[in-house]
Amino acid sequence: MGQLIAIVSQKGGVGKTSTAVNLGACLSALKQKVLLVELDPQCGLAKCVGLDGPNKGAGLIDVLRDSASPADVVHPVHPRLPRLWVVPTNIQTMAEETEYLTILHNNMAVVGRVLTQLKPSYDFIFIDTPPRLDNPTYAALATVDSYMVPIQCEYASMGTVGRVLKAALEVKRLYNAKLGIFGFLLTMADKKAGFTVRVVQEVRQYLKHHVFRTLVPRDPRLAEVPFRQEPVIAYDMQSPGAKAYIQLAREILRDTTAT
Amino acid sequence: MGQLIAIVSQKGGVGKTSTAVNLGACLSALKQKVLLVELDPQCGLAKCVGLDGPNKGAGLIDVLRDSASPADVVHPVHPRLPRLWVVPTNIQTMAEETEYLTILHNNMAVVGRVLTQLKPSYDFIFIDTPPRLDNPTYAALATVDSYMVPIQCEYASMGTVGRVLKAALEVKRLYNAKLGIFGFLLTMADKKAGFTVRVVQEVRQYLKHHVFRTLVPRDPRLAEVPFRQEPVIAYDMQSPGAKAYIQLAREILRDTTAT
Ligand SMILES: Nc1ncnc2c1ncn2[C@@H]1O[C@H](COP(=O)(O)OP(=O)(O)OP(=O)(O)O)[C@@H](O)[C@H]1O
Ligand SMILES: Nc1ncnc2c1ncn2[C@@H]1O[C@H](COP(=O)(O)OP(=O)(O)OP(=O)(O)O)[C@@H](O)[C@H]1O
Ligand SMILES: [Mg+2]
Ligand SMILES: [Mg+2]
Repeated sequence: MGQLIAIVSQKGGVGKTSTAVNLGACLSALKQKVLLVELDPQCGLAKCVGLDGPNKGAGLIDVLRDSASPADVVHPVHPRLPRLWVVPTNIQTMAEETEYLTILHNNMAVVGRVLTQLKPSYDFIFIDTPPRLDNPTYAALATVDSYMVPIQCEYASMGTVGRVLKAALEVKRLYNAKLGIFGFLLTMADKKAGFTVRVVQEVRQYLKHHVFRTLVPRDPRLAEVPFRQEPVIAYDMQSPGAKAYIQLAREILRDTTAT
Repeated sequence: MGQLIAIVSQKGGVGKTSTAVNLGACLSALKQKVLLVELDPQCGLAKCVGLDGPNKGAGLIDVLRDSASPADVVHPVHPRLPRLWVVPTNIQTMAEETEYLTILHNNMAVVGRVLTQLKPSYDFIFIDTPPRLDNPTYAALATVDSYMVPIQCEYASMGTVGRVLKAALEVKRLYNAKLGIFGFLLTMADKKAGFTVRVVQEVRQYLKHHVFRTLVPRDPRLAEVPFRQEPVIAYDMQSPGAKAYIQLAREILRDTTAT
């Protein structure tokens, strides 16, 4: 039975989508069945796997409108990664984005129903959320087993940790008693910038064992994913970014089997 | 009479807050009276000028609750930048964030009333918005004279331009006929990464004269602003980031007086 994990951060541009795509791909390469679900109306995840744009198949908005079933919107994404699937939002226009946010505002539980139906078929399901803590992110937190927070190794991201922890505690109290911490991931670490060492130290002191040991470096090869439309391990296994996400996947599998 | 300019992008982490703080500071150093208004509940702007946290004075949420007037929430921020002021949100808890978003959801026009009252006293008013296109960003677009979009020189940011243009056209049609483009700013340009040249070329071809000639490089000194709690020109005028924002301020003043 799979784990449902939301990747959240109110701070923008910290690597939520990059982590969903690259960690998902690495876990699937290590024989795990992985589903990635796009809740962010920006369609960033779909863009990383070539599912953005019209006529790429049904998506989450079609399920929310009751014109497709959850099984209809699960798409395979890469011939060399047969255990990786993605559910895109399939939002093309501003009007559809408004419709999507309105459905979620009025009926938060619908996200939970879709995710719970998909859960039995996968080992890991990662939900990519937009940089906000209200809906759709709040709806995701109300359903999942745990949440993961990428923390960019910069001062601007430090404040966001407290906000996510508070929002998660509120959701846990009101809607989802099982909600736990999957982990905090330090990413875009720039060895040359003096503040990286300081940020890494402070985060590890504050969050202790909840911080993954793996540190993802800042690596321009990772920023090519939305252009190449495939995860980094598909085009450069030897890059620092690919190695870090492979190491993270192994760390997660070690920790998961250990408990 | 001042210009009201919203800094928007649905894509997170592209430099909205950094541009508000640093461009604002540079324009004020060039004798302009500049006000920065924080609409983003993350309080990123307040953090960059030392106004975050409790007991730093009233903010936007107090005006929305009718317990303060717009003049009460304008704070000076730096002794060496006497023409720079900031209106923080003054949101401390998740409950206050929910209250804030609910007020804006139910009464979009309240943002307009506050901004219009402040407008006569400044040459430039920049509104820092969260990485989303619905409220509070939508409310800001419904009031301002123009909007500015930072574009990170990476593939992941390319898709966001079309989304912002569409949202702005909709707001212009429904609420704000005067809404114009202030400009697109290419930022975090990393000369070493091959894709920077390609992204810069594509953006300039697509958006032509709407793209500022000034290119802001990726500069770790800029990432220190939230830690030092002052704009980059206050601690390192010679850094590539400071020079770029000074050049941008001059470019804007040249263009503004030229028209
Ligand atoms: N370790 C890394 N090294 C270099 N670039 C990275 C790294 N991780 C992500 N990026 C790039 O940084 C940018 C932001 O990453 P990403 O889009 O994954 O963040 P996000 O948190 O999903 O953003 P949003 O808040 O808009 O959803 C993208 O251009 C991405 O390609
Ligand atoms: N030109 C630059 N060079 C290097 N770092 C930069 C530059 N501009 C901004 N930064 C850093 O990048 C990060 C993101 O910038 P910033 O917070 O201004 O973006 P934002 O668009 O306001 O983010 P959000 O979407 O969360 O509001 C911050 O850590 C900031 O200090
Ligand atoms: Mg994302
Ligand atoms: Mg910001």
